[in-house]
Amino acid sequence: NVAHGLAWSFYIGYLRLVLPRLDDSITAFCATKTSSLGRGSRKLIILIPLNANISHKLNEEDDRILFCDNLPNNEIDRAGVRGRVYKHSVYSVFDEHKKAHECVLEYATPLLTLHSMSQESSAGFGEPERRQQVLLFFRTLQDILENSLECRNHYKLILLNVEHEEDPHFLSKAILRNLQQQE
Amino acid sequence: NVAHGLAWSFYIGYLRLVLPRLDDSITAFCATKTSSLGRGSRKLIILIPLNANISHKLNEEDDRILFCDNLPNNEIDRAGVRGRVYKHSVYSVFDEHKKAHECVLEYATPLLTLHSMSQESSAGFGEPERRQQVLLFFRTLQDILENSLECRNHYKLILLNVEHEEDPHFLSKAILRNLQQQE
Ligand SMILES: Nc1nc(=O)c2ncn([C@@H]3O[C@@H]4COP(=O)(O)O[C@H]5[C@@H](O)[C@H](n6cnc7c(N)ncnc76)O[C@@H]5COP(=O)(O)O[C@@H]3[C@@H]4O)c2[nH]1
Repeated sequence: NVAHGLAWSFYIGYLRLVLPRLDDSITAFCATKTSSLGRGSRKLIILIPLNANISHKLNEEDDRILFCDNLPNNEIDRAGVRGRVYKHSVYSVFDEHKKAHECVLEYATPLLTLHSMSQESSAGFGEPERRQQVLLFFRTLQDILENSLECRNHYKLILLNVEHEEDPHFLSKAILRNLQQQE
Repeated sequence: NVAHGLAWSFYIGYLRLVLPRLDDSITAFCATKTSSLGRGSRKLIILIPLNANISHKLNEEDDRILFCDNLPNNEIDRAGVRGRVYKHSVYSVFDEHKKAHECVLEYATPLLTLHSMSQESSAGFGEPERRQQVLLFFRTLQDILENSLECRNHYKLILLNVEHEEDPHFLSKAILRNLQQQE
């Protein structure tokens, strides 16, 4: 059950380190930039597409998503790497009325591993199992985070059903719908 | 089988990205520093302690290991994070004759996940299984890397049996023994 281990790894090796520092990073960012981020969502928005198809540049997925800037770097000594850098990217997401909503946005990186493993025959599972593994990843991560005091209120998981998606603005709409839900 | 997925994640999300660039990073590093690294081992040395007990600062493990500097940063767009930073640390490892050997050194970070999971009851495995999982991680990683053309010759895995270790210079000696083996 690869997805179970990847969800734990994502929490232990990343979210547990960065989510408690996120609020301070956003405050520091807003102090030096004209940004609406501070008044908007101060959570890390984590995108989880069911097909595990992850792009490296969000603005290429949907032209209503524009890259703004990066939050300040966090440097942490990890396993012998001195000052390993942890950072997040801030995006402007436009609605149908051309109003911009700034937010901290990224895909759940471990899905790249699920996707690549499903294409390597020696890795042990194929495309049919991949969707199941993504769901298991999502549910395991949800459970872990709900029970984590240090992470609570600092994240939002968005499960994306991207099958047969004709709408070129599917992603920005899904993000905005989720952003509004939490207000 | 958590270790299987973590070995694949380590390869897909890290080694496959950084090992092909390592030689160039070392060349750039030696161009600007007086370093013996270029003449020595140009491989990433990855430490895998059987007890998954990983320190974040190698110089605190053994006083014959000193931090030198970091290789230049590699910035890669990954899953929505713009310019995510990948870097490695260079250490001087001294032998009994006080001669320094420079090398690029780090622990296998996924072992931190194995260690933490074995301490969280909800994660599904405990301390007795942990050693088995480390061995599975090592063997899986070894298989994947041996079959990877892009990674070949750019790494060295060192499995460390740290049980009942009285020698304060166990780690530096293990590293030097392995460095000499490959020459
Ligand atoms: N978005 C994002 N930004 C980050 O900075 C980051 N750092 C880790 N992660 C994800 O969290 C989880 C735990 O990370 P860990 O360090 O234990 O394993 C990592 C680690 O062993 C190694 N690795 C990745 N990036 C680096 C790096 N920069 N330096 C050293 N090792 C690295 O390869 C594994 C897989 O990495 P990713 O597949 O990118 O996803 C990781 C993983 O799912 C990140 N995710």
